[in-house]
Amino acid sequence: SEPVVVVGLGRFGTSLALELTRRGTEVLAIDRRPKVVQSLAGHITHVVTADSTDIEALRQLGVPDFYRAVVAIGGDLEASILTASLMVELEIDDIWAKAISRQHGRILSRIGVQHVVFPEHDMGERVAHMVSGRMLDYIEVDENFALIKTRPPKEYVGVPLGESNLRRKHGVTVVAVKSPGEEFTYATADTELGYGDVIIVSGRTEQVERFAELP
Amino acid sequence: SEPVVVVGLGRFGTSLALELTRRGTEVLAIDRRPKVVQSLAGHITHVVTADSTDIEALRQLGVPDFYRAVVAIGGDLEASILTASLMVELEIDDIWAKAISRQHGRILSRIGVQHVVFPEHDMGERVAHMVSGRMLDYIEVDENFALIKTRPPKEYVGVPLGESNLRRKHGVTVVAVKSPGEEFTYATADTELGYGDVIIVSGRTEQVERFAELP
Ligand SMILES: Nc1ncnc2c1ncn2[C@@H]1O[C@H](COP(=O)(O)OP(=O)(O)OP(=O)(O)O)[C@@H](O)[C@H]1O
Ligand SMILES: Nc1ncnc2c1ncn2[C@@H]1O[C@H](COP(=O)(O)OP(=O)(O)OP(=O)(O)O)[C@@H](O)[C@H]1O
Repeated sequence: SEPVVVVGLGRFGTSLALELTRRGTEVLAIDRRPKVVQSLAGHITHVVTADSTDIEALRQLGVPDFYRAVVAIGGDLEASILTASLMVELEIDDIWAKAISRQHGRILSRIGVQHVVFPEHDMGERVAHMVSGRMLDYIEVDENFALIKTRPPKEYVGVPLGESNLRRKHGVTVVAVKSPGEEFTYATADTELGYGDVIIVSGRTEQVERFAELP
Repeated sequence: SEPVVVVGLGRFGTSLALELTRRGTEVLAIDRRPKVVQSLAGHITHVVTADSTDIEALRQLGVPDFYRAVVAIGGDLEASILTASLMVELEIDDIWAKAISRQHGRILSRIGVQHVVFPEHDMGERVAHMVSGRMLDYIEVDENFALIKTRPPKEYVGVPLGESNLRRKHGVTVVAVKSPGEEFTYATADTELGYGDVIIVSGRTEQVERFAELP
C-alpha cells in the first residue's frame, strides 16, 4: 500500500509507525528529538530528525510526494496545527491527526484534516465501560451500536444459540466464540456456549451492556 | 455499579472519569494538580486534590473502602508504580492501570495490578490499520481475530448475504449493516448490501483485512 509520513514519535505515533512498518507499509517518520529518532532507527523504514513546522525541511524530505500523512503531535498544539496546515498546503491527499481535545479536533478539521482521532479520549471511554461492567472489552461502533467481549450468562451455557434466541429475548447477536485453549470462531445456530467461553456480542449499546450484566 | 477511584486526570483519566460519571457510576477522582481538579469539579461525582503516593491521604479519602481503582498516571513512572503499589496494599480488589511501555506494564502486573491497559499503544495500532487500508475502523479482538468497519466490495452490492456466501469464499462474516441515514442493524441472510452502506465484518485478521481491500 501507499507510503505514509508520520510526524511525532510519542507513544501513539511510535506505535502507529511501528505497526505500519510491521505490516509492510513504507514509513517516513519525523521527530525533532534526536534521541527518539536514534532509538527507532532500524525499526522504522526511514526515521529522520526534523522540525515539521518548517516547510522547506518537509520539501527536502520528499513529503509532497506522499499520499498519506499522520500528525501524531499531542501536547504542543501550535506544532500540531502548524504541521497539519503544512500538510494541507503540500496537498497531501489523506491526512490523519491526533487531537487532545474537542476544540483541538475542530481546528484540525477546519484547516483541512480529513481524519481526526482522539486516542486517549476514546480509550478512556472504552476502559470506563470495562471498569464499570462485567464485560471484558467494549467497542463503540456508532453512537447506538456496540460490540463487547464478555462471558456467557449462566442461563445460556450448554444451549445451542439457535435455541437461545438471544436476538428476540435480548436484542443481541453472538458474533464469535472462543473456548479455552482455542481461537475465536464465528458463531452459528449450532454453537453451544460453554462455561469458560469468551463471546463477542453485538447489538444496540444499552442492550449489549444489559446482556453483559446477566449473571 | 460499584464506585470507582480514579487517580490521574490527564486526557485518558479525565475521559474515563467523565464517562463513568455519565453512566451513573460514583467516582472519586484524585489529582495533585489543583487547576485540573477545579476544572472538573461538578463534572465528576467527587474530585479532590491529593498526592496518591501518600498512603495516609488515600486512607483519609476513604480509598480503602473502594472495590475498584484506576491508576491513570502515564508520564511519571514512579508515581504510577507507587500509587498502584499502595492500591494493592490497601487491598483494592480490582485495579486497572495505564502503562506507557511493555516494561512499565510488566512492573505493574508484577506488583499486583490485575488489568493493565496501553491506551496510546493500542490506538496507534488501530489507527495504523485505518491509515494503511481501506477500512473505516479496525478492532483486534485477539491476536488472530478482528472486527472491521468497511464499505461493501462492489461485487457484493445488491446481493442478499445468503447468496454472497462470504464465509465460504472469504472466511468473513458480516455482523451488522448501516445504510445512509439509518442506524446499524444486525445482518441476516436476506440482508442486501447497498452501495453507500457501512458494514461490520468479523473473521480471522488476515481474512478481514483482505476482504476490506476488495474494490
Ligand atoms: N515541530 C515538530 N517537529 C517534529 N516533531 C515534533 C514537533 N513538535 C513535537 N514533535 C514531536 O512529537 C512527539 C509527540 O509529541 P507530544 O509528546 O507532545 O505528544 P503526546 O500526544 O503527548 O504524545 P503521546 O503519543 O506519547 O501521548 C514528540 O516526540 C515531539 O518531539
Ligand atoms: N502522585 C500523584 N498524585 C496525584 N496525581 C498525580 C500524581 N502523579 C501524577 N498525577 C497526575 O496524573 C495525571 C496524568 O499524568 P501524566 O500527564 O503524567 O500522564 P499521561 O499518561 O501523560 O496523561 P494523558 O492521559 O494525558 O496521556 C496528571 O494530571 C498528574 O497531575
